[in-house]
Amino acid sequence: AESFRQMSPAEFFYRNKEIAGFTSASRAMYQTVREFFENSLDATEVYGILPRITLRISKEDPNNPSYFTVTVEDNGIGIPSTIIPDAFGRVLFSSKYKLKQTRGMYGLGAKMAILYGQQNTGKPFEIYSSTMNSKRVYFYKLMIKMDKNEPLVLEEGEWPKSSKWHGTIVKLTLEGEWSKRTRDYISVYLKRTAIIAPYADIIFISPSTEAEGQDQEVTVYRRVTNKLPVPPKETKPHPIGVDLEMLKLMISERPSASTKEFLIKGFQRVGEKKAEEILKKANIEPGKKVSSLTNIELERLYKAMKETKFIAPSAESLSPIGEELIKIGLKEVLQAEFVDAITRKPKSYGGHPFIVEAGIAYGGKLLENLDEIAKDSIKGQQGPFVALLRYANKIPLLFDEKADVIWSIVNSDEFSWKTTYKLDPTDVVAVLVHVASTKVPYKGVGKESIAPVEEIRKEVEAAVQELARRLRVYLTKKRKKQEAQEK
Amino acid sequence: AESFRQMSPAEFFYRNKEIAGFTSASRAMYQTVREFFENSLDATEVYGILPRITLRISKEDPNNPSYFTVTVEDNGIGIPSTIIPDAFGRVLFSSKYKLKQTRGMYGLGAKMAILYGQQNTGKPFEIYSSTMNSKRVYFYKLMIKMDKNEPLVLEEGEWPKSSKWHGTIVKLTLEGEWSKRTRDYISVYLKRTAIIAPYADIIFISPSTEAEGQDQEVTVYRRVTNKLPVPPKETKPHPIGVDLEMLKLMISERPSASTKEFLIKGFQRVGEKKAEEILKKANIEPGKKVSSLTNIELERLYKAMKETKFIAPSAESLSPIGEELIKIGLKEVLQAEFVDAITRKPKSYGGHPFIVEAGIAYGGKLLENLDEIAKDSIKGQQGPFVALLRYANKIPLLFDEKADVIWSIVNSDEFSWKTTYKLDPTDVVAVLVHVASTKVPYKGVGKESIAPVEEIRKEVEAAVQELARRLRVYLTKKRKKQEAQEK
Ligand SMILES: Nc1ncnc2c1ncn2[C@@H]1O[C@H](COP(=O)(O)OP(=O)(O)OP(=O)(O)O)[C@@H](O)[C@H]1O
Ligand SMILES: Nc1ncnc2c1ncn2[C@@H]1O[C@H](COP(=O)(O)OP(=O)(O)OP(=O)(O)O)[C@@H](O)[C@H]1O
Ligand SMILES: [Mg+2]
Ligand SMILES: [Mg+2]
Repeated sequence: AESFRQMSPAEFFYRNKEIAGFTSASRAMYQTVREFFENSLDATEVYGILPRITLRISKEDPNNPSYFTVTVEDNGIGIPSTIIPDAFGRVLFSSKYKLKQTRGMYGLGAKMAILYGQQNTGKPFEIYSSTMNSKRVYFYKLMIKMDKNEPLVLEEGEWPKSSKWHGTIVKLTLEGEWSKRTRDYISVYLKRTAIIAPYADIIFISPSTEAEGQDQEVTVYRRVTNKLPVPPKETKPHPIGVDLEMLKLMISERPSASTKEFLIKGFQRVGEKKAEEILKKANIEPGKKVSSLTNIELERLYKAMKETKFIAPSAESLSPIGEELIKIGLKEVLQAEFVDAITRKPKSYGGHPFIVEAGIAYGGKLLENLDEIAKDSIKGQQGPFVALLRYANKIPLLFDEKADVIWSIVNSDEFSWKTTYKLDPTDVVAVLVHVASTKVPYKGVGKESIAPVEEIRKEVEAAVQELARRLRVYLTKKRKKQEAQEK
Repeated sequence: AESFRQMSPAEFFYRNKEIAGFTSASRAMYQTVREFFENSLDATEVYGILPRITLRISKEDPNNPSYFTVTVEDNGIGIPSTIIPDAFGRVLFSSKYKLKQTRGMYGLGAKMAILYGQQNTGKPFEIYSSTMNSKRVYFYKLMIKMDKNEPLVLEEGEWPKSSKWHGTIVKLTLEGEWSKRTRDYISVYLKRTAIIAPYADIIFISPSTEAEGQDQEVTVYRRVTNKLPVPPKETKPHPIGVDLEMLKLMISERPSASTKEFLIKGFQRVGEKKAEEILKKANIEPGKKVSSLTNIELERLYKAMKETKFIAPSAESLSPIGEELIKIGLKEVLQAEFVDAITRKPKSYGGHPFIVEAGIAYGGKLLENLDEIAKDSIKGQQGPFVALLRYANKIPLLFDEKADVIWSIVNSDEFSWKTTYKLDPTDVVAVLVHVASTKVPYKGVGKESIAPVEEIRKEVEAAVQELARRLRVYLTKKRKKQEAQEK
């Protein structure tokens, strides 16, 4: 007879770490850095704090030359002391399960890095944190109990805070490699982050690649503007995105409300009149207690909501980069001769609002300023050459390019850069695409590529086509000028 | 202050269903079919039963024309009645968390389909099952309680068995679409399954695409051989794949054993002498109770195992297709003029044994016999044209082709089909690649593409290069003959 068993989410993700991006030693180094770094940006920028983040990769164990310690410090909002063990010791535990644009969304990232380090070095994770209103700094040394998906606190401490410092320092040791590949992955990630986050101060300390006697290398991305994007605001769900399971979950959170009150308080874009319209269609008493609705009534309510028209979801839960910042970033880093950008109007898919933004850069010193990964992707192409810089919720996406819906548009046969947009076979163009949403439909929990959701696909296509048209206008003018000068 | 919460695995996968392949209505139809179908093949072939599987897609609700009912019946080993609610109502619950080649591996597939159907139709899942030695057939109607990740049994029944029938019937209603796209996805999947499983009887009943008056269409893939592959055997873990977390989990399963006994009984390729060698290196008393090892001793044991040489992992846990079956399948279905196949020797990665197999087909009626998805992928290419048929643990992989390590090899610049292997730009070749392992390193839980694990990459490259060489030999002979005839 077969034997069956239940697995905890911690054991599941530990055993199947490739689905979270931990597919090799260099990818594990990269993924660990980005999970902590994205947590730090979520703890600063999203709360209106100008980010200052220090990332340090060092070798601290002479007995184990393949062990690397990754330390990330930020000036963010910190984590309350009683929450820290669960935030870092429990898989699927998060403050980001909300309708608000954040980089994090799964409640898994930091835990994946901790599980990985724990598995191959046995060394515990260390964290210091202090929230903005706290008078103390808290310290924990912890590991994850895999079978129970629980934290195991090995040590804790606290000290009175001697300054106004607030933020978090995380420290993890893992078995990895410091190769050209790892260096390229991480430096490209930081460089592309800096393109769209000129308000962030980023300090990167890494093992030296140079001569002996100098064991650390420092790279700094200086803040060049104090202007932060408007932080996103948490919103209520939109009725378009509702399904039966979601309705049941929401009802369990407001059991004593009347059905009418439940609709108005639980959803955005539902006022008195809209609620009455829905309830009339569903043939349900407005005053009936929502937790006493029968299954049949729930299905009628669900159908009625599906058949009702609403104003589109609010975009206040989103925080786009903005055309200005995209143009500045591309100009600064790529030193191209022509740069333009577009931020499309908000749309939505399945109740989740999203905004597509794009940038285009051409000519000038573009080719020599492209990073290693962009240069590599160009080598595989036949001209004209298109270097694609993908972003989702302000995270640079470096891998699985050809599985991304964005790539499928920029590379499709319909997007004829040569014939329609008048590029020469030797031309090089950089295209930046950013998808911002309360839920980015990634293809995997490693957040490397976006699934082909039709509404998003259409918006990306429209954005890139618009910029390609503007480039064509520029090239046509430029060529006319050159021909005129040659006469 | 931020609010934090824990999410159950059921709610997590329900909210993030795109990471499991549920990215659109047609993909949801496809994924539902394949999750049930793969369960049925695991319940038959893996146990030495000649599979007979009936898949039926029908519209059973005149009030809801977008609701489709998917029914899959198999003659497999069935599920014990007390286990059924958990097997289908609890995410991360499985009989396949073992070292044995099966299609299933996550304990998630059937539950994803059930969560999807439940979410948009509210209709419960139905199952009938009877194990081979049981005298009764059991019936359950159930749903998944998302917040607790538990089954909710709405109805159950049992009847005395009137025949020798054994197996399982699953029935799920979901909101989907029956479009050309859905039809192509499912028919290509079944066709490609039939290529490598000529021992399976597959009956597919679908909504008619033809004239009114005929509401169902039947497609049959007849069994053409009674010869089954040798079923895989469950094996113990191999020491190469061990890590600290795994050691701790294994020790908790044999707490009272001596450390020496633990090594011999827990691992394959570890006998008396090997165990003593490891314990000497780790400086641990062979007789010491394994659950009393300190953390320091555990780390020494782990390091000692890492530094010891062992015979490669046993391949008895694997069940390759075999060169004969691959050639027969390609010949039958593609009617090519030239067909060859290779089954490489077993290798391993991270303690998991794997076998790469490949097949190649050229000329004859190949082009007209390729399925829709293969034809589509060819349209995007410049000649010579390579139609890639990917398989992992006998599952056809249809999507995310360009993210797959197999594609990266067959399409890399180093694989010059034109110059090295002498194909003409108008030539069409089909390449079949199968990766069989106790753990296929998929990139996502939707099982569509394989991660670039170096050991696997090397084996796929060697297999395809060998077959390309054999094709070149064939083409060289053929052209010599043609030139001789023309004289
Ligand atoms: N540097 C930090 N500053 C403040 N809070 C943090 C920091 N790092 C982690 N957290 C908190 O810990 C929680 C868990 O982090 P984790 O990375 O595991 O998941 P997540 O960021 O919510 O989602 P994802 O898996 O997508 O990254 C976060 O939701 C956040 O509340
Ligand atoms: N048709 C079937 N016949 C016999 N057992 C089945 C059948 N379908 C499912 N099961 C049992 O139910 C369990 C759960 O199935 P499920 O598809 O959810 O997960 P899995 O097959 O183990 O892994 P995966 O998520 O990779 O598919 C299986 O492990 C198997 O034991
Ligand atoms: Mg995170
Ligand atoms: Mg399964």
